[in-house]
Amino acid sequence: KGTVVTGVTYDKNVAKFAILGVPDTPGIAHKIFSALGDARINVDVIVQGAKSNEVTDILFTVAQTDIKKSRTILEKICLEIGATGILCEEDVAKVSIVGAGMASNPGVAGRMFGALAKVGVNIEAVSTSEIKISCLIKQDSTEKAVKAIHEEFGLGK
Amino acid sequence: KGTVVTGVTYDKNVAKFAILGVPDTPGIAHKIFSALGDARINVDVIVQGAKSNEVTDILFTVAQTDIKKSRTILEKICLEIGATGILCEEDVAKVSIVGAGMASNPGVAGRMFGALAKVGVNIEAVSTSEIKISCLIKQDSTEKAVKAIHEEFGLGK
Ligand SMILES: C[C@@H](O)[C@H](N)C(=O)O
Ligand SMILES: C[C@@H](O)[C@H](N)C(=O)O
Repeated sequence: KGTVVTGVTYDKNVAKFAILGVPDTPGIAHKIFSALGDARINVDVIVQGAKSNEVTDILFTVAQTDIKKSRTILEKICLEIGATGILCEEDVAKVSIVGAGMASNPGVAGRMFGALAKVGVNIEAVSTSEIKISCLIKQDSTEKAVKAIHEEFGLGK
Repeated sequence: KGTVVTGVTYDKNVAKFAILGVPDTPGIAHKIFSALGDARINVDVIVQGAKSNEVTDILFTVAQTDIKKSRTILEKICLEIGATGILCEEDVAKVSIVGAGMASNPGVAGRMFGALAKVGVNIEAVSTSEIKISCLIKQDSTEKAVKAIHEEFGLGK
């Protein structure tokens, strides 16, 4: 399997927002993220997946210290764009694997997800790039998740 | 605004699969991606976002050359996990911005999305990491999208 994955990172200072039922038309994502940007709110993971009936959900994470500020901005934007709702979960953490060779190694994601499944950790969101796979999980599962991933990829403690 | 974004990349050899209505329980993501990994199918972007009523959708991209092989594997897995359906779109492209300083610069995502909105390009999916933001768009919008993003971030042609 080699050294495809070189490290595991985690971040517990994470709050997950989901804007539900946003119209899937040009300009919507811009309205949401430029409003947060104008307020100097750092957004970390952004995930928008499949849509149904011309609406979709947009999920993203901010630091826990930015929850209140974000919520005020998002409530206003939601009215403007006609979204159906806002969810916020504070008990989440982000767990990631990093490695330069992941893009060309099929199966790395499956192994990470398998390590989490073995210890009963549910994956609440996934976001990837060529060198990093991140999962959002429940915050109290962080240590268990990191340990399971370390073991799967044979990384030192 | 500085040199936060250092480049724009695109890939037209992209097919988007969405597995709809998967149970949101540990082990499901592992089943899907280890099956694709065992078949040596390279998965690029993986996006799983908000869920509703204990089911969620998982979206991911493979090379267009892997569509047929992926579809056969996914049909079998969908039956096993009780998913409600599989969507496949071949007319998509991935457009990304990269830059080491993005994580600490609020508003970069909003600007990218704004550049796409200005030229009427709809964002079909989003996936991010600290140094990269990727959007899936319609393949025939690729040139227009890349040009609009270049202009927004003042990158040379
Ligand atoms: C949902 C949102 O991403 C929309 N499709 C847009 O382009 O802004
Ligand atoms: C949907 C899927 O990601 C599931 N939550 C899992 O942990 O495998």
